[in-house]
Amino acid sequence: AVELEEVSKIYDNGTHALRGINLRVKEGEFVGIVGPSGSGKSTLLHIAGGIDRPSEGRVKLLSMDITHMSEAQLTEFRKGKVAFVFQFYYLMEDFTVLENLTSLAEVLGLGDVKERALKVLEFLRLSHRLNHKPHQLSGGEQQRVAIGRALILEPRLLIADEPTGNLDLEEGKKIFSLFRSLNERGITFLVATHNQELIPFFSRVVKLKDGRLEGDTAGVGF
Amino acid sequence: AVELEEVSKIYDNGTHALRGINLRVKEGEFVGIVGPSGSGKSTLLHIAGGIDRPSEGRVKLLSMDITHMSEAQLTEFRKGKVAFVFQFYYLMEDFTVLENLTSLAEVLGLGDVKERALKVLEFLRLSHRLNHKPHQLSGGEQQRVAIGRALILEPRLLIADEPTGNLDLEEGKKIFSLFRSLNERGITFLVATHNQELIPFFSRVVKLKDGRLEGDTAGVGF
Ligand SMILES: Nc1ncnc2c1ncn2[C@@H]1O[C@H](COP(=O)(O)OP(=O)(O)OP(=O)(O)O)[C@@H](O)[C@H]1O
Ligand SMILES: Nc1ncnc2c1ncn2[C@@H]1O[C@H](COP(=O)(O)OP(=O)(O)OP(=O)(O)O)[C@@H](O)[C@H]1O
Ligand SMILES: [Mg+2]
Ligand SMILES: [Mg+2]
Repeated sequence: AVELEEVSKIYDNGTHALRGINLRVKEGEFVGIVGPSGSGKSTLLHIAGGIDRPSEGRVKLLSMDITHMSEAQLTEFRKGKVAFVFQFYYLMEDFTVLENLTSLAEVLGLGDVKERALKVLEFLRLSHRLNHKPHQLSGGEQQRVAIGRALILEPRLLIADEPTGNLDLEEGKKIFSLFRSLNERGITFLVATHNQELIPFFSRVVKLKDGRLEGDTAGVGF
Repeated sequence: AVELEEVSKIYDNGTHALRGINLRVKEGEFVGIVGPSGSGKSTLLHIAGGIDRPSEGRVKLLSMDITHMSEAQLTEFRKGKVAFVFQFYYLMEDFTVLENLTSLAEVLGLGDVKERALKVLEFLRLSHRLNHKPHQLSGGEQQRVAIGRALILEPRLLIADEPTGNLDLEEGKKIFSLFRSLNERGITFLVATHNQELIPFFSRVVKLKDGRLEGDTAGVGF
């Protein structure tokens, strides 16, 4: 589902964020990326999903070489197939919680959008916040809306950057159990997390340190 | 250091975020506020520090009744005495990491501002990011800058809202150990956290649920 081949990333101000990354995520995997703060997880996930471009190397997304695709082509290619949960959420501030979920799904022509949204929001314990706008939500509630917005699309690949940082362990495990059951139904997951306690959910764990990948251990718990 | 007396909070759209809160934090305590996402932790901390106002009840901050103080009076009263680490950081986007720490300290007339900043940033492992602006930092790096900005002020009271959500456990423990050593030197701490593993650092833990306080258990580990 994702292939990074000798990927390096140097930001505009000269910072080397990734060095010689080789990573292959097969369809149906539930891969975890772990590593200290600043090790390059967000950078890796952004490049994997085409949100950012590598300085060197190649990127394949769902078997398509996206390394040199234009923004427009990328957006078109990803639509409905790849969904993101960003570390900083990027919710639509002028839209309600419900609209944040339904608008994108409607644009993509999915069916029964409102029922789906309500169902997802109920699971995420947000049914009592449907009409709030993002600035009227707690930190963890905003994070859950970001998760819901990705889930409702039923993508082929879900890329999530620290999706439970503002939630306690019990809530985090609930989210990861949902991810796992969706994974069993065929959705591929690539997830960065700081939380060691969530590692058992992964089918495979990859460690980042100073922009380099360390290992490719089979996850515990499958 | 903080007294909340029968504090309730109803937001503009009618949401009851806090109900009848009674809380007293004495000088020198290291109090933890725990509770699920949406239970009211940020609201409580904001009201405790005068960043927001209660709908009912009274608030005392460092023995001063601040319930009806004006913005200007509050800002003047808090300066240098109360420092915040916000859940959403609120860093100064046009300033570098170093400037985010030094500017406020200079305005307050503290001495040796630059050396202090460098020392704090070294402890927070940010020495290699001094000239980055916030948007050029990882999530956890931004969080650490927010922590550094509060620490450099050497306040009497430090209020921190989930200061380690974007850091792994080891880094979180390092931050809390620093907090504890500062607490032993006299700084009062009021900290909201989701991370159960950090609870042993607190001298006392208070639980929030649906806007109400549940208990006042002495912390384990002191
Ligand atoms: N500006 C607002 N307007 C309306 N409701 C709000 C507003 N801010 C917060 N709320 C609601 O008040 C409740 C408490 O919010 P608060 O941010 O204090 O929770 P929290 O315990 O800090 O949650 P988290 O752990 O997710 O950060 C939430 O359910 C939230 O939806
Ligand atoms: N726009 C940018 N310009 C310059 N450097 C950047 C930029 N964005 C990130 N960096 C740097 O690149 C490194 C990797 O960043 P990245 O956000 O990928 O880390 P991360 O592993 O996601 O960290 P965290 O766990 O804190 O979220 C960091 O040290 C950061 O300072
Ligand atoms: Mg990150
Ligand atoms: Mg909060």
